[in-house]
Amino acid sequence: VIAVRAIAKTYRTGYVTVTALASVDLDVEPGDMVAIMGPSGSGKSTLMNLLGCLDRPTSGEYRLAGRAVARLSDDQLADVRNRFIGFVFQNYNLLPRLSALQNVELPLIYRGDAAKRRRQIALEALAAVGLADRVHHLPAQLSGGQQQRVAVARALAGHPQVLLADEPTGNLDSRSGQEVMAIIQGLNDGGMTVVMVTHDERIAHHCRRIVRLLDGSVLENQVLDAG
Amino acid sequence: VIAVRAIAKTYRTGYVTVTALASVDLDVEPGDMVAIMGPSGSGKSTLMNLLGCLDRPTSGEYRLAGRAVARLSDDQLADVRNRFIGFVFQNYNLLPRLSALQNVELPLIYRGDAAKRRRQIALEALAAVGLADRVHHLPAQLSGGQQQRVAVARALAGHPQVLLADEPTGNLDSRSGQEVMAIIQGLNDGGMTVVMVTHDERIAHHCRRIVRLLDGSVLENQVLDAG
Ligand SMILES: Nc1ncnc2c1ncn2[C@@H]1O[C@H](COP(=O)(O)OP(=O)(O)OP(=O)(O)O)[C@@H](O)[C@H]1O
Ligand SMILES: Nc1ncnc2c1ncn2[C@@H]1O[C@H](COP(=O)(O)OP(=O)(O)OP(=O)(O)O)[C@@H](O)[C@H]1O
Ligand SMILES: [Mg+2]
Ligand SMILES: [Mg+2]
Repeated sequence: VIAVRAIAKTYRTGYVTVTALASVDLDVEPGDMVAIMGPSGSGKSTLMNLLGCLDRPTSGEYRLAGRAVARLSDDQLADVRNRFIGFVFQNYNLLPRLSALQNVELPLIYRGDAAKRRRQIALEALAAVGLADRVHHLPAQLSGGQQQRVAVARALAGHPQVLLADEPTGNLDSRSGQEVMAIIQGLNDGGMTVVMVTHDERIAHHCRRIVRLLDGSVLENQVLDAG
Repeated sequence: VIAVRAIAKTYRTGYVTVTALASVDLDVEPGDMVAIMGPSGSGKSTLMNLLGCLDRPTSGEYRLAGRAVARLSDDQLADVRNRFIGFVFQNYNLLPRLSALQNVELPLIYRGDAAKRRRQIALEALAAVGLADRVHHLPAQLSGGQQQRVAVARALAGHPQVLLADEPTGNLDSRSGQEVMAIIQGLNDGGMTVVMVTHDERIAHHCRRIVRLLDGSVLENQVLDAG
């Protein structure tokens, strides 16, 4: 479902030029579960933003569900993103003036669900991550880990075909982190493809494969033995 | 240096009322190194904000270096905070329009260092956390873990007497996390008092004591055996 060839990304702004990704190849089959690891600054979030069609590569090819993303217009790109991909941002990216419930409902509007159905789906997603008693709180009225769980609920509520999660458990205690992984694992068992950045080896071992980045290149692409 | 008695905090806004801290007692001696742990939403950041004089408790007493904080005016509170405490926020709280270097220099202005000395101190702090080649980047031009390390450099550059760090390594790979802990450990050996929130048991075991919160109360206050 994801096929990346020689993808590169160089940031150029003012007098700052950084080659965040030098050249990355990556194949992800439908239903696969891949962990992306690597030191701080090695290009993980940059790669995730390219996979999530939130940014365009400087060079290289990216095919999502067989379609060449580079040839899509901005509108088509947004359409692919909304219909196809659930994204958990490293900094959550919750809208500060919307409640937890409204933040989770927002992507569902795009999918055309009726208001009542949207509310029910969003309430179930928030209950699944343990926030049933915080649904009307604004992000500023939530703890760091609660905000992170709202971001996870928002990405999963619409049952996307592909989940791209950038550090989905970094601010969670181990029990809350395992609860989130159990939800992701369950959806992966149902066929959802998962690509996840993590610094935590225990979280990575929920996945079937670990891709390690170093200085913008793939250092290792290792299948984990089952069990 | 920190003496907290029966401190409580209830948030009341609109129709939301949450008792984040029910009643917490805490004593921290000068030069001590304490880890605060507990599930997501258990009140750790709320406690750190009270210890850092960024918020006032609903009830209870807090004495910092022997002075009753409740009786200080807002100006005196800001003065104590700037002269005494280095704070690492869970969401970094970097100023988006300042470079990494300018963010680290900002608290030093308050301390009256000359411009040349400030620049030198800030450059050393950023080099110590491995960001010598990112000093002119804006926060948006830095990775998540790089932003976190700028926040650590900013809190430590002025060699505060007390470091309050809310999850200082959550977004760092284990090597960068150990590098940050080595810096904090070194300053603690030199007499800096450290109170740190963490979800990571390995990071917590750099400390001498672990205080575990649950639902806004202290569940456990456990001294770790040396070595
Ligand atoms: N401004 C606020 N208004 C209302 N409730 C709040 C506010 N800030 C925090 N809370 C609530 O207070 C409780 C404690 O929050 P706090 O941020 O201290 O938790 P925490 O232990 O730091 O959690 P985490 O590990 O997820 O960061 C949470 O349940 C949260 O929803
Ligand atoms: N907008 C930008 N402009 C310039 N450089 C950038 C920009 N965004 C990121 N970078 C740089 O690109 C490199 C890769 O950043 P990226 O966010 O992908 O790293 P990461 O692997 O996600 O790190 P972390 O684990 O700390 O989140 C970093 O060195 C960073 O400084
Ligand atoms: Mg990142
Ligand atoms: Mg917190």
